[in-house]
Amino acid sequence: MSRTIAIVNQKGGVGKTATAVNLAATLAACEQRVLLLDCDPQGNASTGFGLRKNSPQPSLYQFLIGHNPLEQVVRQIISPWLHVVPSSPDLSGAEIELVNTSARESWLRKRLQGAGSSYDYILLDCPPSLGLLTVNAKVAADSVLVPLQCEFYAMEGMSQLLRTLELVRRGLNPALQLGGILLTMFDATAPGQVQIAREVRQHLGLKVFDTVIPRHTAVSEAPSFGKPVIWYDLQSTGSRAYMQLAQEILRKKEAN
Amino acid sequence: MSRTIAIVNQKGGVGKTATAVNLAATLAACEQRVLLLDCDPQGNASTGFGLRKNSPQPSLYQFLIGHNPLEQVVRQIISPWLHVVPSSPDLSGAEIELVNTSARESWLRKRLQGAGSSYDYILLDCPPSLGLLTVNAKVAADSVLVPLQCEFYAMEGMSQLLRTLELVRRGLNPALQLGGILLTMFDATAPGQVQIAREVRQHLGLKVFDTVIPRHTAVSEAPSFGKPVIWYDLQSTGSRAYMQLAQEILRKKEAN
Ligand SMILES: Nc1ncnc2c1ncn2[C@@H]1O[C@H](COP(=O)(O)OP(=O)(O)OP(=O)(O)O)[C@@H](O)[C@H]1O
Ligand SMILES: Nc1ncnc2c1ncn2[C@@H]1O[C@H](COP(=O)(O)OP(=O)(O)OP(=O)(O)O)[C@@H](O)[C@H]1O
Ligand SMILES: [Mg+2]
Ligand SMILES: [Mg+2]
Repeated sequence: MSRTIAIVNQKGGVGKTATAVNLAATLAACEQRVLLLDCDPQGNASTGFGLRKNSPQPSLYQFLIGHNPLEQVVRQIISPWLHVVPSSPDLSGAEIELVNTSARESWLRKRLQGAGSSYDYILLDCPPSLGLLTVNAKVAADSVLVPLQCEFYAMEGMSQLLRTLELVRRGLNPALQLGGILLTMFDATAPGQVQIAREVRQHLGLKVFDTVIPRHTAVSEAPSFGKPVIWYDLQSTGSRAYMQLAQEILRKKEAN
Repeated sequence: MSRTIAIVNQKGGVGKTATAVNLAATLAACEQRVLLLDCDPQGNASTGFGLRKNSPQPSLYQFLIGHNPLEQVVRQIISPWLHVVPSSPDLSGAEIELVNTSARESWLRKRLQGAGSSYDYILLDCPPSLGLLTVNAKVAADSVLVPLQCEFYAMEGMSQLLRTLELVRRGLNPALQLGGILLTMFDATAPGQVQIAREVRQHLGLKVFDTVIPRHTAVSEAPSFGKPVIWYDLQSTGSRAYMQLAQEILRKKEAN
């Protein structure tokens, strides 16, 4: 049974792309068939896998708006278990093009129908916004994974984020679940972060992953080599944390 | 002579709001009359000054779209030199409302005409996007200040950012300058960051501020007390760095 997970948080720089890229790689390392769609016009997830943004090959825009079949836009990355549909700069035009169409929120869900038979996990990396690309990802997803930095501004946006999930659930995707909140870039020596992490677990308890991703330079340096952290420095705490996250997600899937 | 500075970078989490809030406070400490507009629907700059986001009082949306006069939407904050126009959640609707209007990029510039006589500096905090709110800020500004984290993904977006400045300059705001690139959250012990900082200075030389903002917990903890870092912990390296930035900007203004 295939699971589609949208990785969302309108707050910028909280580790959405780092989580999308590294979770895709660690799930593939567990021999899960994984498809990652880069739904962010910035295209960071694409370059995180070494894909050039300005390539002439068709990408997510052609799949979403141009109706190119999925086989034409996927790229196989290092492992046979991992496919990536890269973003491109014309994706930022997609939001404006979709605004005046009918069922503008469901384009991605419609395009992904049937893809579930070829993949165990479909991951959607989203931009830092509440716009139509992010809404399309939430409508196409079974669940959302919310990376959260334990800092004041990031915490501030949580109630707004949970409200948008409720809106999507009520209208467009009643089955959408909150898959989990992932504490990222965590610095256990900063008292403010430890305090916020405690508050998050108090309020959201079971919804918070046991796995916590520490701040570690290997995670921020790996993208400059076009690789996820497990292919850049397998022994690093960043790699171990993302491997642990993949295993926690696989255990939860079994349990359901 | 009044200067309007838009603080922009479509990459998320690079310190736009931290810079907007702390530069506003340090310029006010140098007895400059400062107006800060929170142009981000997330409203982080508003809460960074202790302003509640869901207040019934009119805010930027009413000023921009509702044509309320500036005097009705400004809040004076702790010092007589500092005024803030807070954001509100309805600002996210503004982008869609503006799309089909004429001169949709120039609304903010028109609304701010005349404000220059009451302020020495007008700062515009922008969301992590290239949408209409950010374009409005770039059209209303004399110059842009670009906070930049010395990490790979943040560097990646620089060429796109510089291209958008060129587009705004060619069409809507020929006088728009690149005021400067500010290295933020800098960790001098991380070799990757030191390398990227060296590359940025090689390529962009004079456009990079001498002042570098270090990563320091006082900067990320101050917002939870609704205060800029100089009012939270004046002795911290974060406070000293932002004071230095204010002085560097004042020296440059004198030189022009
Ligand atoms: N665990 C970590 N340790 C150290 N650095 C990290 C970690 N996770 C992410 N980073 C770095 O922090 C920065 C922000 O992360 P990232 O770009 O993944 O966030 P994002 O939420 O996708 O940002 P945006 O909102 O712009 O899409 C990046 O430079 C990234 O490499
Ligand atoms: N010099 C610094 N030292 C430590 N933490 C910092 C520093 N500057 C910013 N931060 C923290 O890093 C996080 C990201 O910064 P900030 O929210 O200002 O970025 P932004 O670019 O405005 O984000 P967005 O793209 O969401 O608008 C915040 O939690 C902020 O408090
Ligand atoms: Mg991202
Ligand atoms: Mg901000």
